[in-house]
Amino acid sequence: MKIWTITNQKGGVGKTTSVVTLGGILASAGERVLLVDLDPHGSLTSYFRLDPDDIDKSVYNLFQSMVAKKPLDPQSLIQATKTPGLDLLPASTALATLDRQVGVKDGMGLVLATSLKKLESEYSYALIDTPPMLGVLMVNALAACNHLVIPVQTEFLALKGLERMLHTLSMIFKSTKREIDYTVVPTMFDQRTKASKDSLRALREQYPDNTWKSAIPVDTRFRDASSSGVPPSIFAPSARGVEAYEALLQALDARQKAE
Amino acid sequence: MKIWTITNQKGGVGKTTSVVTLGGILASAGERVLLVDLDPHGSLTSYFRLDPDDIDKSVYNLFQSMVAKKPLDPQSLIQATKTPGLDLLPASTALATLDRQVGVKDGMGLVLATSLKKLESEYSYALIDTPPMLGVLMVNALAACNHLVIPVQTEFLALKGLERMLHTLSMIFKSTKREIDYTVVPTMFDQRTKASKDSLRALREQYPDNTWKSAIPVDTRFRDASSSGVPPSIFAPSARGVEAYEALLQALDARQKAE
Ligand SMILES: Nc1ncnc2c1ncn2[C@@H]1O[C@H](COP(=O)(O)OP(=O)(O)OP(=O)(O)O)[C@@H](O)[C@H]1O
Ligand SMILES: Nc1ncnc2c1ncn2[C@@H]1O[C@H](COP(=O)(O)OP(=O)(O)OP(=O)(O)O)[C@@H](O)[C@H]1O
Ligand SMILES: [Mg+2]
Ligand SMILES: [Mg+2]
Repeated sequence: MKIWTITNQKGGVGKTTSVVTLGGILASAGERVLLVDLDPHGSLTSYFRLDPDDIDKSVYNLFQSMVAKKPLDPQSLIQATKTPGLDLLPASTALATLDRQVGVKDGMGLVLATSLKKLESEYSYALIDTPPMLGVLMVNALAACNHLVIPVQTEFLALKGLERMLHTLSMIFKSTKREIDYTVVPTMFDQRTKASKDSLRALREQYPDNTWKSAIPVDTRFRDASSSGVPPSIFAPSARGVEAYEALLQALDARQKAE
Repeated sequence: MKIWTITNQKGGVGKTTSVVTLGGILASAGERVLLVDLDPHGSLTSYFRLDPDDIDKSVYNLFQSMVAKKPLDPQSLIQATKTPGLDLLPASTALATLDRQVGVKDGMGLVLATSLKKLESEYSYALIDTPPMLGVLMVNALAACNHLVIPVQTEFLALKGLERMLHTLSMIFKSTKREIDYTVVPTMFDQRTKASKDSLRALREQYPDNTWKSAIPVDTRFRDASSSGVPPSIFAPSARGVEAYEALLQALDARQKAE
């Protein structure tokens, strides 16, 4: 199973949009795809018209079962979406309390990794959406994945944020003695603005081996898609932004040979 | 002193952009303005070319001095920016560890409120930038302010997020027995997309007494400004987005009589 964590501590860079668009494309191509929402704010869960404030079965139950040392089948928490082949392990707003409750207690960083191992035969891809912050949820997402996708807005401040993020990631990986490959994905690229073009060039210069050769353009169809509740690749299959994600998917698959 | 907290748990909605633009306009009008960066990711601090990863004096020191019960003069942590009348109390990435370290220990929710009280005679406005998450930093920002500004992107998912956010805020205010007035500010309004227009109408219907009568338009000049390191109101004073923030400032001042 290919497990991709989509992450960036900067907010609003297109993490949730990347997860739902890539997931929709993969499901339409006949793959069995699991989307995992680790964001206490629950944008991915809301996208599929579920309410993270009022949900009985969510990823939060996995953490509770770990603390209570009671085994739990992760399959029992998963919901099907209206899109065939696309399932969702939803978030609950209760996830916001995890850092204060469990902090870095032993084993809390591996809750998701252990659960996804049990689902290996059910899905060919798992895409993990993360909140824009460091903490036990981010540690779980990093421990569970076998490739990291980092959407970065093509603007000056975003580049500064990326430097810090990669510095933090290398420290987390050093302490867990794993090395994970990553792809930086330039998003919301607007060729009308100098700031966008300059930052794209800077990204390619600073991270030549890890930055995707193309970019996801600014496309208003993504906002329209989110009010439809259907993945952008199904809502507007010929939109420029969706076509860019199709090209990204090919590059990610080529970069990560069979897992 | 008017103390405005700019907050939204959703990422990338224009919190930092609102703080730096409103701050620039107020400073140019001759006010004494303090910007406070409570975001561990430090976008506001990076905006002014400081490095939140490598900073000795930041808002983090205020929390440390509380835990160590050693008094500290907040003025000693403040830096002047190149814009006359605009000072910054910067963030440090160490803030990301606060939730795990201190959680809700007694008094940790009032660290910022107590510090800003000591600065009352120095500044006429304090604008507080917050991270896109719930936790001890958000609690501090809510306890310190006398008005709340909530930027909300004009798109479907953002409206869902706002409902949850206001629900959470009312619970926090109930437990602290204070009632704070708030203004919802529609941002990144794009009159070309139906999703944007529909969400703006929905916002006005759902929160008629708290939604600002106008909206901040999509404006690419904000990205250009952030690569200049100078507030948008000084970098591009006649940009549409900046003029909208000038109108917002008048509305906020009118809504909150002298404090
Ligand atoms: N390429 C794009 N062009 C235009 N708009 C986009 C694009 N990608 C995402 N968006 C829009 O930008 C906003 C932010 O995207 P999204 O919510 O996916 O970001 P995020 O990184 O998941 O945010 P958060 O940090 O809150 O989790 C949404 O309104 C989305 O529709
Ligand atoms: N009205 C606008 N029109 C176009 N772009 C905007 C506008 N306001 C903000 N932006 C851009 O959108 C991006 C996100 O803005 P900003 O960083 O201020 O959001 P934020 O809510 O502070 O994000 P975070 O959740 O990470 O703290 C930045 O690239 C900024 O330049
Ligand atoms: Mg998201
Ligand atoms: Mg910000």
